[in-house]
Amino acid sequence: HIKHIAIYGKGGIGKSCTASNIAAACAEGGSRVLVVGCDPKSDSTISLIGHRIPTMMDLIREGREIEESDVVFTGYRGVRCIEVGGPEPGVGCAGRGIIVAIDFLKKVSRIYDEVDLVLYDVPGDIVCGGFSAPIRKGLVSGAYIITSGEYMPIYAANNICRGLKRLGAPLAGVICNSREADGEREIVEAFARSIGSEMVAFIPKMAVVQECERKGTTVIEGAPGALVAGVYRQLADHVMKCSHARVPEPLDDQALRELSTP
Amino acid sequence: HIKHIAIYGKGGIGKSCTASNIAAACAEGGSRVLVVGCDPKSDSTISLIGHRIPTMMDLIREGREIEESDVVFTGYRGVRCIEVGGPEPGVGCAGRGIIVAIDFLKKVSRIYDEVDLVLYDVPGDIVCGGFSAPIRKGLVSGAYIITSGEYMPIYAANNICRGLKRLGAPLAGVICNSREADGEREIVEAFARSIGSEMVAFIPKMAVVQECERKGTTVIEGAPGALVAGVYRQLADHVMKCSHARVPEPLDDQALRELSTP
Ligand SMILES: Nc1ncnc2c1ncn2[C@@H]1O[C@H](COP(=O)(O)OP(=O)(O)O)[C@@H](O)[C@H]1O
Ligand SMILES: Nc1ncnc2c1ncn2[C@@H]1O[C@H](COP(=O)(O)OP(=O)(O)O)[C@@H](O)[C@H]1O
Ligand code: SF4
Ligand SMILES: [Mg+2]
Ligand SMILES: [Mg+2]
Repeated sequence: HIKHIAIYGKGGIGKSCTASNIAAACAEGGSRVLVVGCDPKSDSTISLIGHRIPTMMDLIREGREIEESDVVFTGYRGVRCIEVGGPEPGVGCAGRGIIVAIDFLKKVSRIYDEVDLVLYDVPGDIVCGGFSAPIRKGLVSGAYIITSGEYMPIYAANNICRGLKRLGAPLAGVICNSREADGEREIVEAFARSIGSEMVAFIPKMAVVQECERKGTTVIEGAPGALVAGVYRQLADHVMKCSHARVPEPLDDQALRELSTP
Repeated sequence: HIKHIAIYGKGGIGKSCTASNIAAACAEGGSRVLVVGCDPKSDSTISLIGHRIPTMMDLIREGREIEESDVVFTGYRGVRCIEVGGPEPGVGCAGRGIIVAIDFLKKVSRIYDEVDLVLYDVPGDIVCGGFSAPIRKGLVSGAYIITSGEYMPIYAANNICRGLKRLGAPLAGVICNSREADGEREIVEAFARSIGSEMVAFIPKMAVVQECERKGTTVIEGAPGALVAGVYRQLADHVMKCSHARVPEPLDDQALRELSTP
């Protein structure tokens, strides 16, 4: 039975970095993994492949007939990667692209039959019908939200919970990717509890993460002995087990402001 | 002749704060101003009114027949304010709301005939057909982009330029809202020049800004003698003159990375 997991969070909070390290750790553990980058930035899979790959939407805009081998690439430990790409700036719908990509993967390619885990890396700045596409397609068995203790990422996290609740989609956990703000761990733990979930990982902010990114590798591959690699492996275990997923109960604006001011 | 100016930038970069201070300064200068908040966060006009106002999309979702007095509120020095509101999380399109609001303002209300300046406060995290609505409606005579020297806001700024170029919309200038990063002023100046524009303001990061925000006022109203109030007034002058607007020439990913690494 294949697991479809969506990873949401505000732009720049660490979704791609975390998703690719989870993917690498799960692959080391023997799982067959596919990462679907749904962020218009199309940089979800660089540290798994070593460089940027062509995006599906770019190929479609060129008018080409696409085959699986044009868009699905294999990276570290056999992790399969696809980048949806973004809308044509100013005109298209980012969500449309995600829907087109998922339909392609289901109809044209056999990849969904060949993997154990699919990770969708999705921006959470705007919680519209577009970015909830993986969920609306009924595919996603659980979502994780990445945040830090700062107000903007927590605001985005709460808004994502509104979307999950509206769609009846279960939240598997909240991940704190540390920005070393005061009282961050307590804020994120309190936020996770108050929406009926839990903080499942606290990822320390470490220079080795950006060093590996610059080298074009995940931490799992580039610095397997690092402390943060161990945190990513624990997270990978949680994803593969992914129990306790529950539909969250978002906070109102007032409660959110009170919670996120230390 | 009425001026329509859009202010774009990544979430949390300072759009609402800057837009409301520009509005307050323009109103002090005798201009009649309307602020249209197009960010689903719906917090564009809090410091002009003193509290949050009902959003248009919320009223429409309640099924009410709306009149101008239900959605347009008057704040500091007579600045008129409207909050579009966001999509229903997970299902709607943020852009649809903006289109509905602009159509309402043009058809039902006479407000467009009663002001000299309209400021649209629009998120720039996702440059899709939705958020470019004020531009696609052919209304906007010029856009400003707010950024800092950090990579993510610059990346968003460059992506906004792609959208402006695609729609043939002129960029009036780049605003640096300081995050006190190393070499920020030089990075933003270089970025603005390389896209064929200029940095029109460098807004210092000052605690008085957040103090006024907590009191529910702009800096123009709450701390008129502060240094940063003078910067906002200069910016207001630039907006009312808004002369050198030109369609920008966005950078490719490679050039962007080189430019934003000090
Ligand atoms: N735990 C961490 N420690 C240090 N840097 C991190 C950590 N997590 C992410 N980063 C850095 O933060 C930046 C943004 O991360 P990224 O995964 O690209 O965010 P997103 O995908 O949410 O936009 C990257 O440069 C990444 O290296
Ligand atoms: N020049 C500045 N100095 C200090 N704080 C600032 C400045 N500009 C904005 N801020 C603060 O940054 C936060 C985000 O600003 P906001 O205008 O809400 O961003 P956006 O509308 O782009 O999401 C606010 O708390 C605001 O007070
Ligand atoms: S659904 Fe979302 S991504 Fe698509 S156009 Fe609307 S706001 Fe943009
Ligand atoms: Mg990313
Ligand atoms: Mg805002």
